Amino acid sequence: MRTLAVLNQKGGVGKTTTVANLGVALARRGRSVLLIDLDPQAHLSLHLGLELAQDEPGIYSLLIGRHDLRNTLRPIEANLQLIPAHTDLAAAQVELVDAIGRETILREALATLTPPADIVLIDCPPSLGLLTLNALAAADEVLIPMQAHFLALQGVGKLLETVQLVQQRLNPQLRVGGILLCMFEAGTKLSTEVLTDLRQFFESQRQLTTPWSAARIYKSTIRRNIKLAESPSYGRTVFDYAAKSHGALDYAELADELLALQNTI
Amino acid sequence: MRTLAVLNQKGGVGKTTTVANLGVALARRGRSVLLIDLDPQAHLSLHLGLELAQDEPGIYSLLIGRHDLRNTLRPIEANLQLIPAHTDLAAAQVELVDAIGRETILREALATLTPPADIVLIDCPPSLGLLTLNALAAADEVLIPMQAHFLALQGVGKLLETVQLVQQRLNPQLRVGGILLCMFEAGTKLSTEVLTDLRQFFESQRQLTTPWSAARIYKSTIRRNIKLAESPSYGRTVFDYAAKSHGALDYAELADELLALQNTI
Ligand SMILES: Nc1ncnc2c1ncn2[C@@H]1O[C@H](COP(=O)(O)OP(=O)(O)OP(=O)(O)O)[C@@H](O)[C@H]1O
Ligand SMILES: Nc1ncnc2c1ncn2[C@@H]1O[C@H](COP(=O)(O)OP(=O)(O)OP(=O)(O)O)[C@@H](O)[C@H]1O
Ligand SMILES: [Mg+2]
Ligand SMILES: [Mg+2]
Repeated sequence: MRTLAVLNQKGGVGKTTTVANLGVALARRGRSVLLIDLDPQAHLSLHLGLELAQDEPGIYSLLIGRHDLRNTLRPIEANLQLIPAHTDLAAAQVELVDAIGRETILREALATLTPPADIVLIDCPPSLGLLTLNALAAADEVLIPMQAHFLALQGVGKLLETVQLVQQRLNPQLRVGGILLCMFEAGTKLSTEVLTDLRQFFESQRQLTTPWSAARIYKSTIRRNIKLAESPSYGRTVFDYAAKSHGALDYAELADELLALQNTI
Repeated sequence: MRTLAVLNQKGGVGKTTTVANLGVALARRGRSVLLIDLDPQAHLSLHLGLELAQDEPGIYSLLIGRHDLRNTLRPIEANLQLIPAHTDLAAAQVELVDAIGRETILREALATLTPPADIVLIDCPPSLGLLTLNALAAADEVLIPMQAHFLALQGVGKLLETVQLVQQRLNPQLRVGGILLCMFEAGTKLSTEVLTDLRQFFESQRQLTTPWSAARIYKSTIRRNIKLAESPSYGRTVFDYAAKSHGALDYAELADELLALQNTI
């Protein structure tokens, strides 16, 4: 079972869109996939057309120990399950910090998944708080969606620091798999500069023993495509809504790239 | 002194870009403006070219009571000051929840601003946590940047609930000024649908006594413009970097619209 934390504390970079569309692409390539909505805004759940009632089992009742993992699993389609989040979480979020207080709850819960999935994708909120720490403690690998923008570049350093802290203290096997460029506008001055900076940075890290010394920038890039923004309003991914769109092609290409990478899945 | 909380718990919708560019536009129209970087990711500070050393006064040392407000003020240009944030805040954020524990600290600190500014703009993080609650308790008005996307629409309801809670319990005068459409792609099916939904919603609320019953959708919309994404890498706003760009025109238009609205500034 390969667990990927899809993470970037910068907001709106394509984490949820990636988890939903990559998840479906991998499931339709025959892998058994579990998606986890770890965001109090519950956008992954909304994206896949699932709205939980207050008392139904979901990620938070799991994290505070009220429900077992297997009660929270929702089938989405063949080979694809989701642990959803509640949309009504503002209060839960605060109580959660007190109630869970530990970074390894999700990992412990995932260990009970029977049978294990081939791939788990965890959709993280835009912060480096306790929920994200739970994802990092549970994961084998971090996938970092980002926009090729200046402010996005600033955040990567902090993100990697956090990954290293978790790797040193809680999860020795944690690695950064790579960076996925989302909403990518190839050919602009800005994206070229950011891509160059990123490449130079990762090259310079190759000889070290950091969790990102083998990280890559995925060849697949996700172009800006309105179909990706429209499909959530139908509770579907772009593979159902607009199967020939660039959005579908790009996420299919990413799924193939990840499957081909021997150290990934 | 008119205080606007620039707020949306959805990530990456243009909060920081709006505070920086609207702030400069208002300052250059002769208003005295104070900007507050309330985001642990410190993007507003980075955007304006300011990086604080660890021990220098900033928003967090202010919130935990280690520095007074006047020690944190940094001049940016004529009529424009900033209370910056530190980029190294992951640890501070956690300690902050314990240390500040109250939603009115920022409001109390702002009351000491001497002389008062004409306008205060507060850049909020993508969450409805304690920092954002501090902004809402301190503000007269909420300005909500958003993208005309489906997931963005879902978040507005939750945002308004939070505004109402704060208005009922902590800040009776709090109002929602309006919604600012950012990265707006006029003419697409999605943006047209979202705009229609938003308009219908606010129309239906006009006769009520909620904090948003007089809220508007600003006529000024901010088009997607790469200059807005490029200018932070120069530590400047688009008014210096690309003064004739659509980004500059749109934020100038917004500044004029806000100034003309009698109940705003
Ligand atoms: N490649 C793309 N082209 C066009 N729109 C996109 C693309 N990827 C994502 N979007 C849209 O952009 C917005 C932000 O994407 P998304 O919600 O996936 O980001 P996120 O990183 O999960 O955000 P958050 O930090 O709030 O969790 C959404 O409205 C989404 O539908
Ligand atoms: N109108 C625009 N056109 C093009 N790029 C934009 C526009 N507005 C903002 N951006 C870019 O999009 C990204 C997100 O914008 P910004 O950081 O202002 O959003 P935010 O809501 O403050 O995000 P966060 O939730 O992470 O604080 C940034 O890289 C910014 O430079
Ligand atoms: Mg998301
Ligand atoms: Mg911001």
